[in-house]
Amino acid sequence: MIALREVGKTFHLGDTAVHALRDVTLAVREGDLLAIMGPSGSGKSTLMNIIGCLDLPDHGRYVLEGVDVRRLTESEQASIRNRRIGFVFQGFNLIARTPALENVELPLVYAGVARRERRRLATEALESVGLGDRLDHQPSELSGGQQQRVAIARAIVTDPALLLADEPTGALDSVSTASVLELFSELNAQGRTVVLITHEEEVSRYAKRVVRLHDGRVVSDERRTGA
Amino acid sequence: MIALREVGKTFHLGDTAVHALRDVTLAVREGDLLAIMGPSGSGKSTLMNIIGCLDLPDHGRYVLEGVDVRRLTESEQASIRNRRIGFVFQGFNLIARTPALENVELPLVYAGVARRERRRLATEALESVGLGDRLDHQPSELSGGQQQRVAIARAIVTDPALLLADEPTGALDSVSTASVLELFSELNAQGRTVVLITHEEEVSRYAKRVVRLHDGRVVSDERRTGA
Ligand SMILES: Nc1ncnc2c1ncn2[C@@H]1O[C@H](COP(=O)(O)OP(=O)(O)OP(=O)(O)O)[C@@H](O)[C@H]1O
Ligand SMILES: Nc1ncnc2c1ncn2[C@@H]1O[C@H](COP(=O)(O)OP(=O)(O)OP(=O)(O)O)[C@@H](O)[C@H]1O
Ligand SMILES: [Mg+2]
Ligand SMILES: [Mg+2]
Repeated sequence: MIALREVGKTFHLGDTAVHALRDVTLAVREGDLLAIMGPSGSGKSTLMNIIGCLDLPDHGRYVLEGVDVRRLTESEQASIRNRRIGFVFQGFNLIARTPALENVELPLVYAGVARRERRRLATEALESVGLGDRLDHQPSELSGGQQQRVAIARAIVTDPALLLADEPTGALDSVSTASVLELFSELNAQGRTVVLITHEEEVSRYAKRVVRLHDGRVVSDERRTGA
Repeated sequence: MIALREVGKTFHLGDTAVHALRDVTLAVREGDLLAIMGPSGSGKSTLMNIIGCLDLPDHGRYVLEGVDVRRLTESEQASIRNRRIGFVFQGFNLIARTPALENVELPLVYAGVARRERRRLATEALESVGLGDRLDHQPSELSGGQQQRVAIARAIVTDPALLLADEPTGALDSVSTASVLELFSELNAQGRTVVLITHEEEVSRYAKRVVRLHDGRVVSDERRTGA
C-alpha cells in the first residue's frame, strides 16, 4: 500500500541544512498496524507528513497504492488525503472558535456527506472518545486531553483506509489512552492500515510492527510475533 | 507560599455549567516539589492557571506569598507573573514566526534585562535543554519535542521562585524527559518551588509530594518519604 524508497527530506534555513530524513526505505502492507518510534527530532513527524501526502520527498520515491505521488496534481493529492486518510496531528490542529462537533464534521464536508448524516457520524465519533457531553465546546473551552480526543474523533469519522496518528495519546491519562488504542486496534481489525508515531513503549505494545528512527534514518524494523 | 482555600471555578457555556474545580484546599510551601495528577478533564490546567494568577477563583480564597490575589490590580498580577513565576504551558504557547532565542528572551525583556545579558541567558537556557543548534529556528521549523523544550527554556530563563509546568515532558522521549526532570530537580534543590502537572507516574517519581484531582476535587495528597 505504501512504498518509500530511499526517501530523503532536507530543510534549508539560511545556509544550514537540516537532514530530517535520509535514505528511508519502508513498505507498509494494507492492514498493517505500525508504530514509528525514535528520539525527539529524529524525523517521525516529517515521515508522517510525507506518507500522508502533506509534503514531498527531496530524494527517493514514494509510491502510494501503486501511484508515484510526484505524478499527482495538487488536487489529486488533496483528494487522496480527504477521502482515504485520517490524520491525528501532533499539535491537534483544531479550528479555533469552532465547536467540537463541527471540527469533527469537517472531513465529511469535504467528502460531500449530507448534513444530517454528518451530524450523526460526528456525534458517534465524539461519543466513542468519551466526549458526548462536549459537542458544543470550542477548543479553548476544552482541556488538553479533550482537544486531543476531538482530533482523534475527526481522524476516524470518515472510516479512512489509512489512519496516521502522531502521538495520539500524548495528552491522555492511562484510561483514555487504553480506550483510544482499543479503538485503533478495532479499526485495524476491520482491515484499516494504522500508523502510530509514539515515544511510549506502552503505546507501541498495541502495534504488530515497530520501526525505529534515529537522526532521520531507519535503525530497526521489527515485526512482533504473537502480537 | 501558596494557600488555596475552598477554591472553586465554574465555566459557563450557554446554560450549562462546568464545575472545573470544586472546594480545592491546598497549601504549597516554599521549596516544595509537587506533582498534580488526575484524569483528562479533572481540572489540573485550571488549577495551574489559578495558582499562576492567570485566572481568578469564583469561590474561595487564594493567598500567594501572604497577599490575597483578589486585592491585586491587573498590573500587580502581571508583575508577579513576570518576575516570580515561570510557566510551561500544555500547548507550549510559543510566538509564531519568532526564532527560539527570541521566544526564550521574552521574560527577560519584561524584566528589563539588557540585550547582551538576555542573549547570554537565553542561549544558556536553550543549551541546557539540548537546543543550542536550533536558536534561530521558528516554532514551525521545530519538532514537537523541540517546541516543548523551547517552552521549558523560556520558563527557567529568569530563574523564577515558582515554576509551574503543565505536562512539561509530554512530547519528549525518555532521554529528554529524564534530562528535563533533572533540570527541575536541580532548580528545586536551589530552593525554587516546582509544581508539575502530569499524568505519567514516571514524572511523578521526581516529586516529593503528589496531589491527585478527580472531577475538580482533591482526592489524595501524599508526601513521599525518602524521595
Ligand atoms: N474556557 C472553558 N470553558 C468551558 N469549559 C472549560 C473551559 N476550560 C476548561 N473547561 C472544562 O473544565 C474541565 C477541566 O479542564 P482542565 O483543562 O483543567 O482539565 P485537565 O485536568 O487539565 O485535563 P487534561 O489532562 O486533559 O489537560 C474540563 O472538563 C473542560 O472541558
Ligand atoms: N520546517 C522546518 N524547517 C527546518 N527544520 C525543520 C522543519 N521541520 C522540522 N525540522 C527539523 O527536522 C528534524 C525532524 O523533525 P520532526 O518534526 O520530524 O521530528 P520528530 O521525530 O517528529 O520529533 P518529536 O518527537 O520531537 O516530535 C528536527 O531536527 C527539526 O528541527
Ligand atoms: Mg514530531
Ligand atoms: Mg490540562
